[in-house]
Amino acid sequence: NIPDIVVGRLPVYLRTLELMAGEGREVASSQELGARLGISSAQIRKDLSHFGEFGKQGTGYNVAFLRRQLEQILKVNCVWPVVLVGAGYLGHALASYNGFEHRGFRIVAVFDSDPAKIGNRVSPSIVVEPVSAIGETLQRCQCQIGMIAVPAEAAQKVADTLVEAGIRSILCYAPITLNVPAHVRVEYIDPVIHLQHMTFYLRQGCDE
Amino acid sequence: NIPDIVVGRLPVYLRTLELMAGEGREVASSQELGARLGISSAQIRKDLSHFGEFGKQGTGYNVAFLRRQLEQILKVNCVWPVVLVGAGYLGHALASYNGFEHRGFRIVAVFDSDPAKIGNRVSPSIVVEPVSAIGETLQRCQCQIGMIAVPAEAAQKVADTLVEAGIRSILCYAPITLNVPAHVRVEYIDPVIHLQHMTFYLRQGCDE
Ligand SMILES: NC(=O)c1ccc[n+]([C@@H]2O[C@H](COP(=O)([O-])OP(=O)(O)OC[C@H]3O[C@@H](n4cnc5c(N)ncnc54)[C@H](O)[C@@H]3O)[C@@H](O)[C@H]2O)c1
Ligand SMILES: NC(=O)c1ccc[n+]([C@@H]2O[C@H](COP(=O)([O-])OP(=O)(O)OC[C@H]3O[C@@H](n4cnc5c(N)ncnc54)[C@H](O)[C@@H]3O)[C@@H](O)[C@H]2O)c1
Repeated sequence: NIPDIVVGRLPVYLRTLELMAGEGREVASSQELGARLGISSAQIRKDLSHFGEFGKQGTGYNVAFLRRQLEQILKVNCVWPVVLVGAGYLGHALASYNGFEHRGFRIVAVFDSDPAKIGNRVSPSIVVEPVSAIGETLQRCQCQIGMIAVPAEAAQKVADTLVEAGIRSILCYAPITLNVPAHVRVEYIDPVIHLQHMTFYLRQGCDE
Repeated sequence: NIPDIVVGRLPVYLRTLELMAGEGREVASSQELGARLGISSAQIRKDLSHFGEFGKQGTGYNVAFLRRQLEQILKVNCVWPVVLVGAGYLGHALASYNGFEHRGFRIVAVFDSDPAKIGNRVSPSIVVEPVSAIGETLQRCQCQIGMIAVPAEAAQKVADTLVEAGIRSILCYAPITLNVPAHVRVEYIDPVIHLQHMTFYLRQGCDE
């Protein structure tokens, strides 16, 4: 049984391997991976050992091989359909975000409650639909993943609608904590977590 | 010397304590913190022990006290000025994001290279300025933190401009890895990391 904190690091390892593959690198030591990530090489080897013996002592890891292993473990050697609720500024940005496709995800539908937005095109392939269409759309695309890009005060109700329609995973951009049943996973995009990580290292202060 | 991987968890602990304080909670055991976060109580106690003896054996942590300690450690008992480059869809969403202020950050300026956007108001207090104004603005506000919300192909050049003007920390939303000098920290907002964390747990597959 893999600790969730380990699972959370695997996509970061995968992203680093994608970068190294793009640089033409064929082999990577755990030391180099660790240096790139600010994680100890021991931690990386320990994390990966949960899944198999992927590296050679003294040689390191084959980049292409380890990348394929992680893609399989994370189940992203395929394309997951994702729905998005909220077609405002952030929703527009997400609908045209091209960082999803080659890493296993595709937004297949966008929903909004504002009549002025329903029917608008937000990307070459997506027109905004009404929230009332969420249930049938999730059924049709067998979609298990939803993203929330609505104001904080609307986010819980949107989550309830998604959960009721069968969603299993939610990525929430709104600055609020969602209540969901135990079988539903929620992750948050919280820029402040990253900003506070960075201020730890800053010397000069800031205003009271 | 605190491992960076520990530093990265502190803002998450702080966010959880803020939530608990909002629920009126006065005391929190490491078990409860761990359960809320999917992190072992041992890991939490070990992480916090780097900074002091904050809890009582058998009692747990005083929520308000621990929260203040973490705010001090992360230096967010004050408001850091932040600049933003990119006033497109994402930039608009960030300029009006109200999740920053009470957690230690305020966007004080927004820059863009598009003449059609310069001069536009993106929030009650912010009008878009030209990229040429970055240097003088950073000087005036003593700002050490920048956010990048421009297309991937423009992000490296924008980072170079920010670094040259004295920025020490960059939060990058663009799907690209930045090259910066060793004294500059970069963090990425990468939704795919979170989505891949979630697909690990999904049973039903997806399309090839
Ligand atoms: N985490 C981050 O990095 C980050 C960054 C910027 C903004 N945000 C957050 O993203 C959210 C959206 O920001 P924005 O600037 O796009 O706001 P916006 O006001 O431009 O867009 C919100 C959209 O949600 C729609 N909406 C409201 N209630 C709805 C409902 N019940 N069902 C369906 N649609 C509904 C609105 O009609 C609107 O189109 C906000 O919560 C904001 O705080 C997060
Ligand atoms: N990480 C995430 O969660 C996430 C989500 C959505 C979008 N994004 C990314 O955010 C970025 C912005 O997305 P968007 O939808 O707002 O795009 P957009 O095209 O609406 O806005 C980009 C803005 O950047 C400006 N710009 C371009 N080059 C510039 C330069 N050299 N200097 C200053 N400004 C410049 C443009 O004039 C434009 O206003 C993209 O890289 C996108 O991939 C990230």
